[in-house]
Amino acid sequence: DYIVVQALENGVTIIGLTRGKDTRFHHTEKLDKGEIYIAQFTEVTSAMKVRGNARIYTKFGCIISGNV
Amino acid sequence: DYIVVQALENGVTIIGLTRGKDTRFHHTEKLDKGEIYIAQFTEVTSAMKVRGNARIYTKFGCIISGNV
Amino acid sequence: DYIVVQALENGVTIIGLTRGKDTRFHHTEKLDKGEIYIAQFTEVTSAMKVRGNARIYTKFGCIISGNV
Amino acid sequence: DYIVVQALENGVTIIGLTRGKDTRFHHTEKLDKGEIYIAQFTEVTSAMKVRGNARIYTKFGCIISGNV
Amino acid sequence: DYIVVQALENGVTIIGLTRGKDTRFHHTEKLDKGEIYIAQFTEVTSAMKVRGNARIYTKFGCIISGNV
Amino acid sequence: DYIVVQALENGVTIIGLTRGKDTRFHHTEKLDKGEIYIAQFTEVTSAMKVRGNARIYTKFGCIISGNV
Amino acid sequence: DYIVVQALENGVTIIGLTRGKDTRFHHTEKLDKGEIYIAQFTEVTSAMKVRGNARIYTKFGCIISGNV
Amino acid sequence: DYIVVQALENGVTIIGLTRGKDTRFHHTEKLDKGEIYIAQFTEVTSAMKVRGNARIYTKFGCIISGNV
Amino acid sequence: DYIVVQALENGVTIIGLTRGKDTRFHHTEKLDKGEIYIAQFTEVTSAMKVRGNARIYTKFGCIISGNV
Amino acid sequence: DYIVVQALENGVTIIGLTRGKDTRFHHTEKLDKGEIYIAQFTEVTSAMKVRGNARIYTKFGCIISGNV
Amino acid sequence: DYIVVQALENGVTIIGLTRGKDTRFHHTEKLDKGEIYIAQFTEVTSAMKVRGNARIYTKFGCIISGNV
Ligand SMILES: N[C@@H](Cc1c[nH]c2ccccc12)C(=O)O
Ligand SMILES: N[C@@H](Cc1c[nH]c2ccccc12)C(=O)O
Ligand SMILES: N[C@@H](Cc1c[nH]c2ccccc12)C(=O)O
Ligand SMILES: N[C@@H](Cc1c[nH]c2ccccc12)C(=O)O
Ligand SMILES: N[C@@H](Cc1c[nH]c2ccccc12)C(=O)O
Ligand SMILES: N[C@@H](Cc1c[nH]c2ccccc12)C(=O)O
Ligand SMILES: N[C@@H](Cc1c[nH]c2ccccc12)C(=O)O
Ligand SMILES: N[C@@H](Cc1c[nH]c2ccccc12)C(=O)O
Ligand SMILES: N[C@@H](Cc1c[nH]c2ccccc12)C(=O)O
Ligand SMILES: N[C@@H](Cc1c[nH]c2ccccc12)C(=O)O
Ligand SMILES: N[C@@H](Cc1c[nH]c2ccccc12)C(=O)O
Repeated sequence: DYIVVQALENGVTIIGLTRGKDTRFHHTEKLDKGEIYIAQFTEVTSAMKVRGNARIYTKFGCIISGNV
Repeated sequence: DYIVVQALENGVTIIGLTRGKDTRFHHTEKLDKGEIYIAQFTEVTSAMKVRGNARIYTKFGCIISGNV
Repeated sequence: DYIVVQALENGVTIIGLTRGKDTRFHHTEKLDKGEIYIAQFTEVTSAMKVRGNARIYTKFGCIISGNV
Repeated sequence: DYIVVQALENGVTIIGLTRGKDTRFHHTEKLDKGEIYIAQFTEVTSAMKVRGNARIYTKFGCIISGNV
Repeated sequence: DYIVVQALENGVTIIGLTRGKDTRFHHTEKLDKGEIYIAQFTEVTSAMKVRGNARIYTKFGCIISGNV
Repeated sequence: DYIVVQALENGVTIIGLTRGKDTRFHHTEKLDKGEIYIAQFTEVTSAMKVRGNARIYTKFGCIISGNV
Repeated sequence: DYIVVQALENGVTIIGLTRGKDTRFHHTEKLDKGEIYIAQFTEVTSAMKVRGNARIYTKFGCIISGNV
Repeated sequence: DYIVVQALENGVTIIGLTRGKDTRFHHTEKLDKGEIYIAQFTEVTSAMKVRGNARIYTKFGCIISGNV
Repeated sequence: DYIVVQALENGVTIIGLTRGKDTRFHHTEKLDKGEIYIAQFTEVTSAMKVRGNARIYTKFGCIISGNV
Repeated sequence: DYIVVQALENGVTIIGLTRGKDTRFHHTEKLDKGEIYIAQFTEVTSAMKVRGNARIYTKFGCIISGNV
Repeated sequence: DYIVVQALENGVTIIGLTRGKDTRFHHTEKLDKGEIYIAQFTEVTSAMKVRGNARIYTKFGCIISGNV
């Protein structure tokens, strides 16, 4: 299982949250406009958070973060 | 198995409830308007609760929390 | 396997019934109008009961509890 | 694998029959009109019986018990 | 894997036949008109027999026993 | 994996043939007109034979035995 | 995985060939016109041969043996 | 996984090639016109070769060997 | 997983390449016009190469080797 | 699970990020215009990042990186 | 999981990159025009690179390398 994030502006961030009893940020990936990040759920990552204006491709379709 | 939550207003909360005999809140994630949270069911999380106005993408389609 | 419940009024309850030889209520989750509860079947929960007016999304489609 | 039962009248009963060499009733769940019961097949339950007027959602579609 | 039987008359019977070298009747469930029986194949049951006028929902569709 | 046989006349027989090096008849089930037999392949049964006029529901569709 | 053979004439034969280094006939089942034989691939049988005029239902559809 | 071969002439041959480091013919099955051969891939057979005019039913559809 | 190759001319070759750190040719199968070769990927074979004019049936459809 | 990247200009880079507690770049593959890179998720790689103008084929469809 | 490459010119190369912490070229397969190479992902190969003008059949469809 993976998701794909494409930044529509500079400074988009994808945050990985830890799996297990404790939920905290373990990694923040910064994307410049146009860059693509493809990320799996893993032993370490059981939740993700996206900030900034980006296209997020998931099994539910493409969701635009930022402007609603 | 994951769900996707997009906040349609500030202060949307996604609560993780513990798996096992005891059911209590183990983590509350707060989202600002437009932010996206992608969360799996895990060893620790067997139920989730969403408060506030948000789009929730599930295998049953997109459900809007808040206003009904 | 999970189901989604959205309360259409205050005071909707989702009850978890215990798995195993003995069937009793182990947890009752109360929802206010508009709130969403997403719950898996687990080691502990092999049946659920919903009271009050709510939308229940299952693999069989969306079922409205309360008014029939 | 689960089924969903919605009572269309008060006093609908869902009976769980035991798995194994011996087949007997181990639990009877009573539903009031409009209430919803979602039940899995389990280590303990390998057959169910429904009495009274209800909608039963199964992988074969929705079946109405009671009036035929 | 389960099947669903709905009695269209009183006195419909669903017989469970034993799994293994020996094939004999281990349980007979009687249904009144309109009642529903949902039964799995199990460690103990590898064949079933239905007598009387009933709707039998299987993966091949709905089959009416009794009148042909 | 199961098949369904519905007798269209009295005296239809479904024969179970043994699994393993030796192939012989281990059980013959007789059906009266209208009766339904639902049978799995098992540790003991790796082939079946149907005699008489019956509808046989398989994953390939419904096949009528007897008259061709 | 099973196939279904329906004899369109008397004397149709289905031959089971042995699994393993050695390939020989271990069982021949004879069918009279109209009879149905349903046979799995097994620990012992990894190939089958059909002689005579019959309908053979396989995952590739229905194939008529005998007359081409 | 199995394939089906139907001979369209006498003398069609299906050859089983050995699995493993060494690739050689371990069995040749001869078919007369109209006969059907249904063969799995096995511990022993990881490739097959067909000579003569025949219909070969595979997961890619029906392929006619011999005349091209 | 298997592929099917049908030679459209004499002298078509299917080469099996070894699985593992070392990649070399371990077997070359020669086909005459019209002959069919059905080959799996195995413990020993993790790549194949086809030379000459042939139809190659794969999960991506039918590809003609030789003339482009 | 693999993705496919085709460079639409020289100097496109695909970066593999490490699986586990620590997220860092373990490999950067450079592509010239027209070249194709096909990459799996692995024991070592749980996220990828693409920079430059390229077509990225994923289970969500084809996404163009670079110009948005 | 395999891909298929068909060379549209002489000198097309498919490069296998090693699985594991270290990413390097372990094998380069050269194809002449019209030749077909069918290659799996393996214990040893977790990424591939294609240079030159070729058709590459993947689960995302057919992609032409070389000219863009
Ligand atoms: N640490 C949590 C992270 C998490 C996953 N899904 C969630 C849903 C809600 C809140 C937290 C979470 C876990 O592994 O379970
Ligand atoms: N602790 C409970 C949480 C839960 C999951 N599904 C539920 C349904 C209803 C009530 C509680 C629950 C469990 O793991 O089973
Ligand atoms: N304790 C029961 C709960 C249950 C599941 N499905 C049921 C159906 C009917 C009655 C009770 C049940 C069990 O685990 O099996
Ligand atoms: N005790 C039986 C219950 C049962 C399941 N399926 C049945 C069908 C018919 C009769 C009884 C049953 C068993 O576990 O097998
Ligand atoms: N005891 C038999 C019951 C059975 C299953 N399928 C059958 C088909 C035909 C005759 C008997 C059977 C068995 O477990 O195999
Ligand atoms: N004893 C045989 C029965 C059988 C199954 N499929 C067959 C096909 C042909 C002949 C016999 C059979 C076996 O288990 O394999
Ligand atoms: N004994 C052989 C039988 C067989 C299966 N498939 C075949 C294809 C061709 C020739 C023989 C066979 C085996 O188990 O493998
Ligand atoms: N002995 C070889 C047979 C084989 C299977 N697929 C092939 C493809 C090409 C050449 C030989 C083969 C193996 O098991 O792998
Ligand atoms: N020996 C290699 C063969 C191979 C498979 N797929 C490849 C792709 C490219 C180059 C070589 C290969 C391996 O098993 O992995
Ligand atoms: N090291 C991280 C890499 C990662 C995967 N998915 C992510 C999502 C967000 C941030 C980091 C990641 C892990 O294996 O989990
Ligand atoms: N050695 C790397 C090769 C690789 C696979 N997918 C990648 C994506 C990007 C960069 C390198 C890779 C690994 O097995 O993981």
